[in-house]
Amino acid sequence: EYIVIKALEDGVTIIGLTRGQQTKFHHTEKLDAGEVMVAQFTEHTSAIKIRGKAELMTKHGSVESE
Amino acid sequence: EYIVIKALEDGVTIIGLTRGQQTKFHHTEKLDAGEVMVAQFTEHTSAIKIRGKAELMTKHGSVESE
Amino acid sequence: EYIVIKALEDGVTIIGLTRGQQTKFHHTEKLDAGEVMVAQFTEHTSAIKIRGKAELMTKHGSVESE
Amino acid sequence: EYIVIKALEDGVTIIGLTRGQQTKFHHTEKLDAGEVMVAQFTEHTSAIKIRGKAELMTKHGSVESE
Amino acid sequence: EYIVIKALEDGVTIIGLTRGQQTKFHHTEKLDAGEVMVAQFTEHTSAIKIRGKAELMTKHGSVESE
Amino acid sequence: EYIVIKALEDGVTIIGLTRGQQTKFHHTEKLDAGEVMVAQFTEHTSAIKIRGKAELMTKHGSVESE
Amino acid sequence: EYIVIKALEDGVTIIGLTRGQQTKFHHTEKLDAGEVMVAQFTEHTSAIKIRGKAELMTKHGSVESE
Amino acid sequence: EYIVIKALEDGVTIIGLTRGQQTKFHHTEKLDAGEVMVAQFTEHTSAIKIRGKAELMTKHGSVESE
Amino acid sequence: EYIVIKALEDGVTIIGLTRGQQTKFHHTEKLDAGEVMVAQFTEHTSAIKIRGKAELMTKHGSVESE
Amino acid sequence: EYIVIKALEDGVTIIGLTRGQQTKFHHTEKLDAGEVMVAQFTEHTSAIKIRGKAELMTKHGSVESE
Amino acid sequence: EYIVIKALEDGVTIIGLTRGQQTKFHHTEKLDAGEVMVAQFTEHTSAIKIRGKAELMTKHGSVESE
Ligand SMILES: N[C@@H](Cc1c[nH]c2ccccc12)C(=O)O
Ligand SMILES: N[C@@H](Cc1c[nH]c2ccccc12)C(=O)O
Ligand SMILES: N[C@@H](Cc1c[nH]c2ccccc12)C(=O)O
Ligand SMILES: N[C@@H](Cc1c[nH]c2ccccc12)C(=O)O
Ligand SMILES: N[C@@H](Cc1c[nH]c2ccccc12)C(=O)O
Ligand SMILES: N[C@@H](Cc1c[nH]c2ccccc12)C(=O)O
Ligand SMILES: N[C@@H](Cc1c[nH]c2ccccc12)C(=O)O
Ligand SMILES: N[C@@H](Cc1c[nH]c2ccccc12)C(=O)O
Ligand SMILES: N[C@@H](Cc1c[nH]c2ccccc12)C(=O)O
Ligand SMILES: N[C@@H](Cc1c[nH]c2ccccc12)C(=O)O
Ligand SMILES: N[C@@H](Cc1c[nH]c2ccccc12)C(=O)O
Repeated sequence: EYIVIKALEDGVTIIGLTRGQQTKFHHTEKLDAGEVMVAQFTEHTSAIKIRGKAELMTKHGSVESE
Repeated sequence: EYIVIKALEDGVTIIGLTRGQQTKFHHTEKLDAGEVMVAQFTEHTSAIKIRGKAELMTKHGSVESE
Repeated sequence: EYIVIKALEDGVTIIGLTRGQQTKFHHTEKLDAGEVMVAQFTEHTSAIKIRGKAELMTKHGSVESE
Repeated sequence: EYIVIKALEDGVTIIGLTRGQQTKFHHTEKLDAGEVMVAQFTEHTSAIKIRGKAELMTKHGSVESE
Repeated sequence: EYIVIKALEDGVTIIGLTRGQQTKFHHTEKLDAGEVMVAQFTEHTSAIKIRGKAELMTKHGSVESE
Repeated sequence: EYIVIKALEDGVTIIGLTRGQQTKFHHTEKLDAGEVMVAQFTEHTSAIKIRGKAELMTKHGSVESE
Repeated sequence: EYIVIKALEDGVTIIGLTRGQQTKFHHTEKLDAGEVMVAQFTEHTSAIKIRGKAELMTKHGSVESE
Repeated sequence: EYIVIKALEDGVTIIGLTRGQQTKFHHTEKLDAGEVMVAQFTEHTSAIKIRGKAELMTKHGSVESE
Repeated sequence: EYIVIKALEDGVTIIGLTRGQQTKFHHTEKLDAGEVMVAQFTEHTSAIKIRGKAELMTKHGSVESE
Repeated sequence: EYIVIKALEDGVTIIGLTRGQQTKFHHTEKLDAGEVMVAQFTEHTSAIKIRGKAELMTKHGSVESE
Repeated sequence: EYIVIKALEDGVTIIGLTRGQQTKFHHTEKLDAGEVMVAQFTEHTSAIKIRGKAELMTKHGSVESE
């Protein structure tokens, strides 16, 4: 399973939340406008949080973060 | 399996309920307006509760919490 | 497998029935109007009962409890 | 695999029949009008019988018991 | 795999035939008009026979027994 | 995998052929007009033969034996 | 995997070819007009040959042997 | 996985090519006009060659050999 | 997984490339016009090259080599 | 799972991010205008970042990085 | 999983990139105009790069490299 994120402005952040009993931020990836990241769910990432203006494509459809 | 949640106002909370005989809140993630969280069901999370105004996208379709 | 429940009034209850030879209520989650719960079937939950006015989304379609 | 049952009158009964060589009623759940039950097939339940007026949603479509 | 049977008259019988080298009737469930039974194929049931007026819903479509 | 057979006349026979190096008839089930049988392929049945007037529903569509 | 064969004349033959290094006829089933056979691929049957006038239904569509 | 071959003239040949490092013809099945063969890929057959006029049905659609 | 190749002229070659660290031609099958080959990917074949005029049918659609 | 990337200008970079607790860039592949890369998610790559003008094709649809 | 590549000019190169921590070119296959290659992802190939004018067919649709 993966999701697709296209930054629509500079400084979009994609945050990986830890899998397990604890829920912490284990990694924050910064995207500049136009950059695209395709990110999987993994052994270490069971939730992903997106801040800033971006377009998200998931298996349930597309949505824009702001 | 994951669901997609976009906050439509500040202070939306996404609550993870524990898997197992006990059902407790193990984590609460706060979202500000426009932020998006994509969250899986996991070994520790077998139910998710959403409070506040948000748009949810799931395999059964979309719905808005209020 | 999960189902999506949106409470359409206060005091909606989502009841987890135990898996196994015995069928008892192991947990009752209360939802206020507008709140949404996404709940899986699990090792401990093999049936779910909903009381009060809510909208349910399942793989077989949507239905409203009253 | 699960089925969805919405009671359309009081006193609807959902009966779980035992899996195995013997076929007996191991549990009867009563639903009042408007209540919804979502029930799986399990290690203990290989057939389900519904009495009273209810709406059933299954993978093969919907049907009303009377 | 399960099939859905709705009795359209009293005295509908749903017969489970044994899995294995022998083929015998191991259980007969009687349904009254309007009652619905949802029955799986199981370790003990590899064929199901329906007598009387009923509506059957299967993965290959619906058919009425008479 | 199962097929659905509805007898359109009395005396319809559903014959189970043995799985394995030998191919013999291990069971013949007689159906009267209107009766329906839903039969799986199993450890002992790798082919099914239908004689008499009946309606068959399979994953490849429906056909009438005569 | 199974195929469905309906004989459109008497004397239709359905031949099972052996699985393995050798390819021989291990069984020939004769069908009279109107009879239907539903036959699986098995541990012993990796090819099926049909002679005479019959209607075949497979996952790739229907075809008539002559 | 299987393919369906209907001979449109006499003398159609269906050739099984060996699985493994070597690629040889391990079996040639002759079909007369109108005969149909349904052949699987197997432990011994990883390619199939068809000579003569025949109609082929595969998961990628139908095609006629000449 | 298999692909279907129909030669549209004489001398069409279907080349199997070895699976593994090395990539060599392990087999070349010649087809005359009208002949059809259905070839799997295997333990020994992880790429297939087609030279000459032929029609290819794959899970991603059809294409003609020239 | 793989994604398809077609560079629409020179100097497009496709960055593989490491799987595991650490998230680092383990490889950067440069594409010139018109070149196409088809890249899987792997044991070592759990996220992919694209910089520069390119067309991406994923299971959730197509999108252009800029 | 495989992709289909048809060269639209001479000298098209299909490059296999190694699976694992290192990402190197392990094989380059040259195609002349009209030739078609069908290539899998394998134990040794986790990314494929295409240079020159060719038509690519993948599970996400078709695209032309230039
Ligand atoms: N650590 C949590 C992270 C998480 C996943 N889904 C969630 C939903 C709600 C709250 C937290 C989460 C877990 O692995 O389960
Ligand atoms: N602890 C419960 C949480 C839960 C999941 N689905 C539910 C439905 C109803 C009530 C509780 C639940 C369990 O793992 O089973
Ligand atoms: N304890 C029961 C609960 C149950 C599931 N599905 C049912 C249907 C009918 C009655 C009870 C049930 C079981 O695990 O099987
Ligand atoms: N005890 C039976 C219950 C059952 C399931 N499907 C049936 C169909 C007909 C009669 C009984 C049944 C079994 O597990 O097999
Ligand atoms: N005892 C048989 C019952 C059966 C299943 N499918 C059939 C079809 C025809 C005749 C008998 C059967 C078996 O398990 O195989
Ligand atoms: N005994 C045979 C029965 C059979 C199945 N499919 C067939 C097709 C043709 C002839 C016989 C058969 C077997 O298990 O393989
Ligand atoms: N004995 C052969 C039978 C066979 C299956 N498919 C074929 C295609 C062509 C020729 C023979 C066959 C095998 O198991 O492989
Ligand atoms: N012996 C070869 C046969 C083969 C299958 N697919 C092919 C494609 C091209 C050439 C040969 C083949 C193998 O098992 O791999
Ligand atoms: N030997 C290579 C063959 C191959 C498959 N797909 C490829 C793509 C490009 C180049 C070579 C290949 C391998 O098994 O991986
Ligand atoms: N090292 C991380 C990389 C990653 C995957 N998906 C992510 C989403 C957000 C942040 C980081 C990631 C992991 O394997 O989990
Ligand atoms: N060696 C890398 C190759 C690779 C696959 N997908 C990628 C995406 C980006 C960069 C490199 C790659 C790996 O197996 O993971």
